[in-house]
Amino acid sequence: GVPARTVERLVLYRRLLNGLTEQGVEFIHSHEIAEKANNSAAQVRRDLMAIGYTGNPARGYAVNDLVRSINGLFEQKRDQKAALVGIGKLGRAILGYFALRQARPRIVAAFDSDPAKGQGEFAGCPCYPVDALTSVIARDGITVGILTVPADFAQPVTDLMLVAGVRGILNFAPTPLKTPAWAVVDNVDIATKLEKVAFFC
Amino acid sequence: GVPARTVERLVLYRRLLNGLTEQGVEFIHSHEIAEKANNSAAQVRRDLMAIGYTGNPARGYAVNDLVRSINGLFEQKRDQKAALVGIGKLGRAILGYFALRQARPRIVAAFDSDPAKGQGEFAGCPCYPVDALTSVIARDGITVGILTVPADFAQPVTDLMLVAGVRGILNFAPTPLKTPAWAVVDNVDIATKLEKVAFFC
Ligand SMILES: NC(=O)c1ccc[n+]([C@@H]2O[C@H](COP(=O)([O-])OP(=O)(O)OC[C@H]3O[C@@H](n4cnc5c(N)ncnc54)[C@H](O)[C@@H]3O)[C@@H](O)[C@H]2O)c1
Ligand SMILES: NC(=O)c1ccc[n+]([C@@H]2O[C@H](COP(=O)([O-])OP(=O)(O)OC[C@H]3O[C@@H](n4cnc5c(N)ncnc54)[C@H](O)[C@@H]3O)[C@@H](O)[C@H]2O)c1
Repeated sequence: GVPARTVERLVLYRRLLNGLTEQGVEFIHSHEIAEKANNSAAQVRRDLMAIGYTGNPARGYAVNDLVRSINGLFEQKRDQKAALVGIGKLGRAILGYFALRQARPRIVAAFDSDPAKGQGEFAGCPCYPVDALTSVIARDGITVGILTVPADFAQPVTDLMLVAGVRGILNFAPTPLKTPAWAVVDNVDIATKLEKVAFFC
Repeated sequence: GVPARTVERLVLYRRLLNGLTEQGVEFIHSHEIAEKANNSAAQVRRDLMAIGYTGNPARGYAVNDLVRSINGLFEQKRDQKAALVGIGKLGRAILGYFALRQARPRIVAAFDSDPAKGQGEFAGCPCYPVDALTSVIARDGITVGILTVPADFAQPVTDLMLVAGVRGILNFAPTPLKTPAWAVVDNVDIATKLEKVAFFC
């Protein structure tokens, strides 16, 4: 299949192309996409080959057609649902952000161990006590987890989610997770990224 | 110098080792660090070589000594200051999180174009109108920027920060930034990470 780094770049290209459609641009060359995406025309052409798309060298790529083609890659994943665990500072920022957008996957449930937070709804997303995690994930067919709990709880909550039916986790806790080989895990370590930027400047 | 990926891993090792000190662990082998960090013993040994550190194969690494050695790498960057621009959902989550920790770099100023947000303080961090960005960055000697503004404002705010004296930026806006070669930029694209995890699971 398509490598992870290619998928990330295709998502970026699609976002840049959507911006162009709004400006009425109909055609674009690979070097123009590359300039906006801060990479090379050759990289853009290679990425589009990964989804079997080649342009007309004279005119370039038809923006609408290219967006449709990138969307095709995500077609079979259209209705995926996500759960967020840990309705704290970061969790609330993420729920507030994604509530405004028709982003995929849709965040359909949020959980917290604090009874005051694990009830009602936040930014339109139903909130549940963490004790209900297994049954809600199974009931709603949730396959993606967003982990915004403190580091000490990251592993036990992960174990719970994977048993309940989640297959992919985006982890914001600053601790590496132990997961089975079939699980898809990506980490966002904000503190480390910040320290790294500071180190090099 | 030390490559960026190595710096990220050394920051992670230090965090894991600090956790061990709290548990009273005095020595650790490279394979034990690797197991916690989800990588290989060879990778750990290579990373520690980058800071000129070798252990005693029989006993392993002395945890306290190793932490001091990793800290030495960051020594000359001890007093760096950071500014956050865009005191919205994500900006407030970041200010709230770092206020509690003696994290480096210290976030010493926050800015917003909304007059209601660009005043007073949030989580102990002084807040200013974005018009004051250039003067505050120059006055306080701020070298790191955290960008949590909407995508449309990311580039103009970046230009402003770099002119004022910032040399490194952690960008949360979902848009690639154009910066001079000397600037250090890292991006955190939460929406793309989430879409990628969903794609593969
Ligand atoms: N806020 C940031 O900008 C930021 C920056 C870097 C890293 N992080 C990491 O992101 C995670 C969340 O950070 P935060 O600032 O939102 O913390 P927070 O303390 O504000 O929120 C954590 C939430 O998780 C809930 N929780 C705790 N244990 C739980 C459990 N077992 N099951 C379900 N919910 C549980 C708490 O009740 C709380 O609502 C942490 O791991 C933190 O290290 C956050
Ligand atoms: N909240 C999230 O979890 C999340 C997820 C993915 C991406 N992002 C990205 O992070 C950024 C911030 O997102 P958010 O959810 O906090 O948005 P937000 O709208 O809640 O906050 C943005 C803040 O920036 C301020 N602002 C706007 N223009 C400015 C300017 N020129 N100078 C200074 N301040 C300015 C606004 O007044 C507001 O306070 C956006 O680029 C967004 O796409 C956020």
